[in-house]
Amino acid sequence: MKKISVFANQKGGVGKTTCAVNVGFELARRGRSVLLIDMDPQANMTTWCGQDPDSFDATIYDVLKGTSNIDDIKVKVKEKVHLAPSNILLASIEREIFAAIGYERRLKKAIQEITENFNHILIDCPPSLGTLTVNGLVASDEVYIAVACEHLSVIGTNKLLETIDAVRDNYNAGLEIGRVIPTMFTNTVLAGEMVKQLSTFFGDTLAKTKIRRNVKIGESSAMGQSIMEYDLQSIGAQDFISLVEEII
Amino acid sequence: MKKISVFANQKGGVGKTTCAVNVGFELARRGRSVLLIDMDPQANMTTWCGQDPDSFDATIYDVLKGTSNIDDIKVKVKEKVHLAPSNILLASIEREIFAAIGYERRLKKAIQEITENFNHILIDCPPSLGTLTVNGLVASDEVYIAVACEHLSVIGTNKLLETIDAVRDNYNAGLEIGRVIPTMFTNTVLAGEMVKQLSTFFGDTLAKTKIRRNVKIGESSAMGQSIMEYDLQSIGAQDFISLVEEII
Ligand SMILES: Nc1ncnc2c1ncn2[C@@H]1O[C@H](COP(=O)(O)OP(=O)(O)OP(=O)(O)O)[C@@H](O)[C@H]1O
Ligand SMILES: Nc1ncnc2c1ncn2[C@@H]1O[C@H](COP(=O)(O)OP(=O)(O)OP(=O)(O)O)[C@@H](O)[C@H]1O
Ligand SMILES: [Mg+2]
Ligand SMILES: [Mg+2]
Repeated sequence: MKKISVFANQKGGVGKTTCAVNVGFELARRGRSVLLIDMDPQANMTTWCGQDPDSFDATIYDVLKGTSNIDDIKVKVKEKVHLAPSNILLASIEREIFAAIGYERRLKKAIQEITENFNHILIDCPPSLGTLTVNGLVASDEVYIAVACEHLSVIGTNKLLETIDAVRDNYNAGLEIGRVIPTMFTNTVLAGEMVKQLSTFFGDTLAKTKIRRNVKIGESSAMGQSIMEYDLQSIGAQDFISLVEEII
Repeated sequence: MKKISVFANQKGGVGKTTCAVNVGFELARRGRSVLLIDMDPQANMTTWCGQDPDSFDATIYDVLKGTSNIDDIKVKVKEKVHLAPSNILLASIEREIFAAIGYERRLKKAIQEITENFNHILIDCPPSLGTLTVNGLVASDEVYIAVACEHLSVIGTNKLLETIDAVRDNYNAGLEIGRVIPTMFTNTVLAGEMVKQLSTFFGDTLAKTKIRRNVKIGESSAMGQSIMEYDLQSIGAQDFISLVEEII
């Protein structure tokens, strides 16, 4: 696994935040130091870490505007896990910075200025291909694409690949696809068919581990815990442990 | 049910498109004339209607830019159902029009110019609170809020209400909340708890009908059909029929 990873997909509700948080917490459980960066105005990653998005004086919004830096905004949320939080103010950043030269590299520059040496930096993106996701892709070494094993999710992946190609050609030649992660897998004909399509399209880039649909995963987010912390015996925990072992 | 309805929620994957398409198709099955407007660059509504988003010379993008109108771009997709399609070009509209005076009323004006008299116009929004969703809210008589019976979805509803209030105060005083629709309902403690929270928060605005999680709903989108057309005996079909009976 590389140092800076971004979790992206413009399709909504496919498990981007769920993957970023659970992979991050599991890496920390294994002794690695982790920085989570929430680039989504919905601030689901921030909430999942037990933080109130409206309680911060400065968030990643201020970092992208250039009035703060990640060292100043980061909070420790767990042993070996820090968070660069976000809140709804981030929703207006697209209009505020996109006309500026180099707007797409603001996150990359902000990460370069971090003084602490984290083993892993995981970036969560909103469900769009706009400025925030582009900043995430430009700043990263690899991208993880969560794709729900459902029709509407699978058909949207080619637009994401086009955006990744454009970012690679213009701003970040080294950007690789870490894995395509099949999520919300169920033992149905449809899900099986979707995995087949993903496998044909992505080959070895498709993770061998499928994240199965598991109600405990939804429960764990309500408790602000990873699925491993919430219920280590659950299929959700088994799936994320096997995913992390596959990508480490 | 009012004439112009928008399906909005910045949380991704909660069933906005699923509700808009199934309500639209069911209204048409009952003899009403329906126009579906796809305001999402992902164009899931367009795909669900059996259309290839990349096959159109002009889409809702061109209408919002002012170089086309809905009469010219609409296509008939089924008996009594027309579609104003979208495609990925729509993703750049935010940057292209937001500086213009009155950018938020472009869809409203475009709908006023439609010559055909539809009984219902249903608008699908992307998972964000940006220009496209604002245009949808400004253009509508009522908003339907699909909320998945999951923690991350339920906590995001207050930000959407703030946006609805702001639109009501500035651009569309008559905008009402048609219903909050609980989706992806399962017989679990978590889902039951989420419905209780929604009921406390929304009272009678919460639909009595819950859309239960049903794999056939995902299958129906892959077939380009409503759940009623795909499998009238399924729980998905029963739920959408009872939802339409509740809101008509
Ligand atoms: N494997 C799973 N089993 C059951 N529920 C899941 C699973 N993965 C995610 N969820 C639930 O599905 C919902 C969507 O997941 P999540 O919010 O992580 O997706 P997302 O892609 O980050 O969404 P958004 O596009 O809004 O950012 C959440 O309520 C989450 O708890
Ligand atoms: N009641 C349900 N039971 C099972 N699957 C469902 C149900 N409702 C929606 N789905 C599936 O869940 C996924 C998300 O639904 P949908 O795409 O309608 O949500 P959305 O809010 O429009 O997403 P986006 O935020 O990306 O626009 C789709 O694959 C859809 O087929
Ligand atoms: Mg998310
Ligand atoms: Mg949708």
